[in-house]
Amino acid sequence: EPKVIAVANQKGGVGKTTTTINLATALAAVGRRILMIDIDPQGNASTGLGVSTQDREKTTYDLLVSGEDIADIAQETIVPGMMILPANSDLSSVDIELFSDKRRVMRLKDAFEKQADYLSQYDYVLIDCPPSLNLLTINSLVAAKHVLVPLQCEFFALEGLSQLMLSIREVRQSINPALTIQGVVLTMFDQRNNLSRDVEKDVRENFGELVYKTIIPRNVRLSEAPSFSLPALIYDHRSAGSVAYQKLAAELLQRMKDT
Amino acid sequence: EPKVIAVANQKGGVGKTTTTINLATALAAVGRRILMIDIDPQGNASTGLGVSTQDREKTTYDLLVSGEDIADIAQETIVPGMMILPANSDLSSVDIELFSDKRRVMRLKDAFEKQADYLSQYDYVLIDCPPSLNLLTINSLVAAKHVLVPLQCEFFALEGLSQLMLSIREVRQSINPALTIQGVVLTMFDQRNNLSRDVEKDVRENFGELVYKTIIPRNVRLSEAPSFSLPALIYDHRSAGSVAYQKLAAELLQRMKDT
Ligand SMILES: Nc1ncnc2c1ncn2[C@@H]1O[C@H](COP(=O)(O)OP(=O)(O)OP(=O)(O)O)[C@@H](O)[C@H]1O
Ligand SMILES: Nc1ncnc2c1ncn2[C@@H]1O[C@H](COP(=O)(O)OP(=O)(O)OP(=O)(O)O)[C@@H](O)[C@H]1O
Ligand SMILES: [Mg+2]
Ligand SMILES: [Mg+2]
Repeated sequence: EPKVIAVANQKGGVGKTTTTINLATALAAVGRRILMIDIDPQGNASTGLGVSTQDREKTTYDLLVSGEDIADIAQETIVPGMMILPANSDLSSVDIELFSDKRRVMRLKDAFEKQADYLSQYDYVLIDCPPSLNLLTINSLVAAKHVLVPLQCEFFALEGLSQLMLSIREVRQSINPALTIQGVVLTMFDQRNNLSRDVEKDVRENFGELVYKTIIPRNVRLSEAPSFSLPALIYDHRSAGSVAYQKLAAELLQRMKDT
Repeated sequence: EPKVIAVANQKGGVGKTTTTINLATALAAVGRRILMIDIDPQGNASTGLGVSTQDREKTTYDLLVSGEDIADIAQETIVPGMMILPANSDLSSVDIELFSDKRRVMRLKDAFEKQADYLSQYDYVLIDCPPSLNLLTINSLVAAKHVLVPLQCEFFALEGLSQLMLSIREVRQSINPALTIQGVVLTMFDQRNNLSRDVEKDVRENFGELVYKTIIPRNVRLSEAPSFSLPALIYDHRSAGSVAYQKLAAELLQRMKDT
């Protein structure tokens, strides 16, 4: 049975997609079999893993709304050993289409349980969430056992963290008792400015061991890679960003006792 | 009658809040009377203008769902000449609470029309939207005459622009024929990296005159200011970020023929 990790934070632009893509690639590079689920209507994780918009015939929308099989939607990515359920703007109508379904928050979880056989071929399922605590993110939190929280080293991002923690606790208490916070990852850390160091100090004081030792630096190669439809680990595996994500993968495997 | 501008982009972290706060402050600094509407459940614009979470007794939620008067919700900000309808996480239930209301996309527009007398005391109404094309953003696009689009100089942000333009066109054709794209503002521009220049070139080629001449540079003072609950224009008005927003305000006034 794969470990299911939702990468979530309702604050926008904190590095959810960049973390999901590069962490998944680093895990695939050390032999883990990965299923990526893009559940953001923006479809950035799909783009960043080499799936063009024309190639997204079946998407996560078809899983959630039409009840199609994961096996029929999953397609290859540019990364060997990693499959993806791609996303496109169809997903933005899910709130409305599932409104009257009493199990609307369980659609992803139900699909996982129904297709446990197919999923057993993977070691990790990673879900890239949109910047919102909407039905798509809630479905991910209900279906996952772990939440990874990318936290940009900025004040507004820090302000939103307590709201996110409250929402995770609500999901755990009401629907998914198995849900745990796997960790908080500091992203876009800039050595040169005090704000980054202040945020790090504040977060480590408040969340202690939950905060990964590995910090992701601000690194332009991470933001260039998507324009070549490649993860940074393939675009420039020696860059500071890529090295940081490889370290993050190693630290994650230790936390998951998967070494 | 005030000019109503929605600051929108479903891509997260592109500088919507930073632009709304500092543009509004720059307009207030040259004598324009401003009503800021924070319609994002994160409430970042409220924080950045000095309204603490304890002081948000009445919010934009009360306007949209309970039909309270704008006059009863509006409160002072740290900026003379600027009032705000603050926001908090109550707003995130608006989609569900208004689901069965046939006029759910018109709630903000209807409130504006009902309270045109109160609104006439303002020159500009600026609306800070969440990172989503949900009911809150649609309400803003229906109530506004102008949309200002902050565009981060990054690949994923560029990818999302065509989706945003489609949504704006849909709103214009179905509900709000007066809606125009006031402009696209390049944000977090970094002189030192090619990606910023590539994005600028691409956007100016595709959107021509819509793109503001003024470019907002990446500037740490802009991201430090919110931790002091101040707009950058007050926190450090000589910084490159503040100067850029003052130029943006001047350019906006020219475009609005309000000089
Ligand atoms: N460590 C980093 N250094 C430099 N740029 C980065 C880094 N991490 C992410 N970026 C860039 O910053 C932008 C925001 O990152 P990303 O899109 O991954 O965030 P997100 O949280 O997924 O955004 P959204 O909320 O829209 O889903 C992107 O353009 C990305 O390329
Ligand atoms: N020009 C800039 N230079 C440096 N930092 C900036 C700049 N503009 C915004 N920031 C910082 O980048 C982060 C994202 O900006 P901001 O929160 O304004 O974006 P947003 O589009 O409103 O995000 P969301 O999608 O979550 O609403 C914030 O921490 C902000 O302080
Ligand atoms: Mg993303
Ligand atoms: Mg914002």
